[in-house]
Amino acid sequence: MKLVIAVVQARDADKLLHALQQEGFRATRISSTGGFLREQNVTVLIGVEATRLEQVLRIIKANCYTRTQYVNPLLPIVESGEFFVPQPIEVEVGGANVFVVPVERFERI
Amino acid sequence: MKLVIAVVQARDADKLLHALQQEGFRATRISSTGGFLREQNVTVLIGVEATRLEQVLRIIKANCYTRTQYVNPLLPIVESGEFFVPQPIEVEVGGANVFVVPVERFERI
Amino acid sequence: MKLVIAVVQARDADKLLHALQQEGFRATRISSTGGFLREQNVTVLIGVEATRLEQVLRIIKANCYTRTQYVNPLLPIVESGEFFVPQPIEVEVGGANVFVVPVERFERI
Ligand SMILES: Nc1ncnc2c1ncn2[C@@H]1O[C@@H]2COP(=O)(O)O[C@H]3[C@@H](O)[C@H](n4cnc5c(N)ncnc54)O[C@@H]3COP(=O)(O)O[C@H]2[C@H]1O
Ligand SMILES: Nc1ncnc2c1ncn2[C@@H]1O[C@@H]2COP(=O)(O)O[C@H]3[C@@H](O)[C@H](n4cnc5c(N)ncnc54)O[C@@H]3COP(=O)(O)O[C@H]2[C@H]1O
Ligand SMILES: Nc1ncnc2c1ncn2[C@@H]1O[C@@H]2COP(=O)(O)O[C@H]3[C@@H](O)[C@H](n4cnc5c(N)ncnc54)O[C@@H]3COP(=O)(O)O[C@H]2[C@H]1O
Repeated sequence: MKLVIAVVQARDADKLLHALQQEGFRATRISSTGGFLREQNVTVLIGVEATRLEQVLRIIKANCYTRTQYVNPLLPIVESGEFFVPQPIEVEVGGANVFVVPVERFERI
Repeated sequence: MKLVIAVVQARDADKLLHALQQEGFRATRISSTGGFLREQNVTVLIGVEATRLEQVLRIIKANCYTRTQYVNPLLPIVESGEFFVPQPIEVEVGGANVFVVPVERFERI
Repeated sequence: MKLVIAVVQARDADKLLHALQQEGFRATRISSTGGFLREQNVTVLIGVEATRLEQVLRIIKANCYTRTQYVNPLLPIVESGEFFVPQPIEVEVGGANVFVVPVERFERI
């Protein structure tokens, strides 16, 4: 068994969980926050047999989208009385960041 | 060292954490949600020496119970004016789903 | 790649995440609770190339502090009419408890 730990955008989480359930995969959803943008995202845990790992990765790819986000840099720069507000910077947030970790033992109690 | 990742029912979480503490095990509790029933459950992280893994699994088994839950299927089926509400379906929710993952290195800073 | 799972005190989490970002490391923050003190802490996930693991551990050490907490034992002990409230006990909470887990595969979708 493998444990898939996927950090996805909050907007894609429901659709992803539904798509996983439809194909008989089990999953657990954990609310999380990005270290950089400090925005809500979702960390999904999916324990899956090694033989079905590719299928889970395909479902994640089909349901999670890369998006461009505009972020206001933290502080406007004030120089000699002029007020200068920098342009928002463009940040590309990936659809999913996926870590596959080995599971030595799985028990359903 | 091993990292035990146990998804348990919210109702058993306090008792489980207390039982672990009594036997000197350390643990961290994370609120989570089931992918299927979308109900609150709890993901417990327990870092434990390999030699004491069986003891942790025994404590989980002794404090987490399988329960039957009745779930209303999402939408009543309306046909030709008759209103037909399907019977609730019975879902068995396991006491705990436990993943044991290898830890290459542990540091207490 | 390795997945660093670090349980840190809530007070140090922002500073740690900022220090990680400054050095180009990516991270995800998850709210959690200690099993013993039942207080809010933070579980940080950091996926990092094996060659930069030491650097991440140094950043954690530099930003997370051990603190002493005073905890009131749960129940005052009442004996023969006298009301005896025990002294608060001193508990040392580590700056960070860090688990390094192997990652078999990483995908950014
Ligand atoms: N130091 C930095 N300098 C410049 N740009 C930076 C940066 N850190 C992050 N970004 C950019 O901001 C996006 C959002 O990052 P955030 O940390 O809020 O939210 C992240 C984080 O929660 C998680 N994540 C990504 N890589 C991770 C890793 N190696 N370990 C743990 N979590 C990770 O996935 C979310 C989306 O990440 P993604 O890479 O697709 O998209 C990132 C990336 O494009
Ligand atoms: N491989 C895995 N990876 C990650 N997390 C896992 C997992 N297996 C179980 N879990 C977690 O444990 C909870 C209980 O699962 P259990 O299989 O005992 O009990 C399940 C199972 O009896 C049933 N169920 C789940 N998915 C199903 C599906 N696709 N079809 C039919 N029944 C399903 O509903 C109960 C509640 O499921 P729910 O998803 O709400 O909540 C799940 C989920 O949060
Ligand atoms: N092996 C492990 N697996 C998973 N999570 C782990 C872990 N070791 C530590 N943690 C997490 O790190 C927090 C700080 O632990 P630390 O050992 O530094 O500091 C601990 C320790 O000094 C003390 N403590 C914990 N359990 C104890 C016990 N059974 N008996 C006596 N003292 C205990 O209370 C402090 C706070 O503990 P708390 O449980 O509230 O919060 C813990 C817990 O959330």
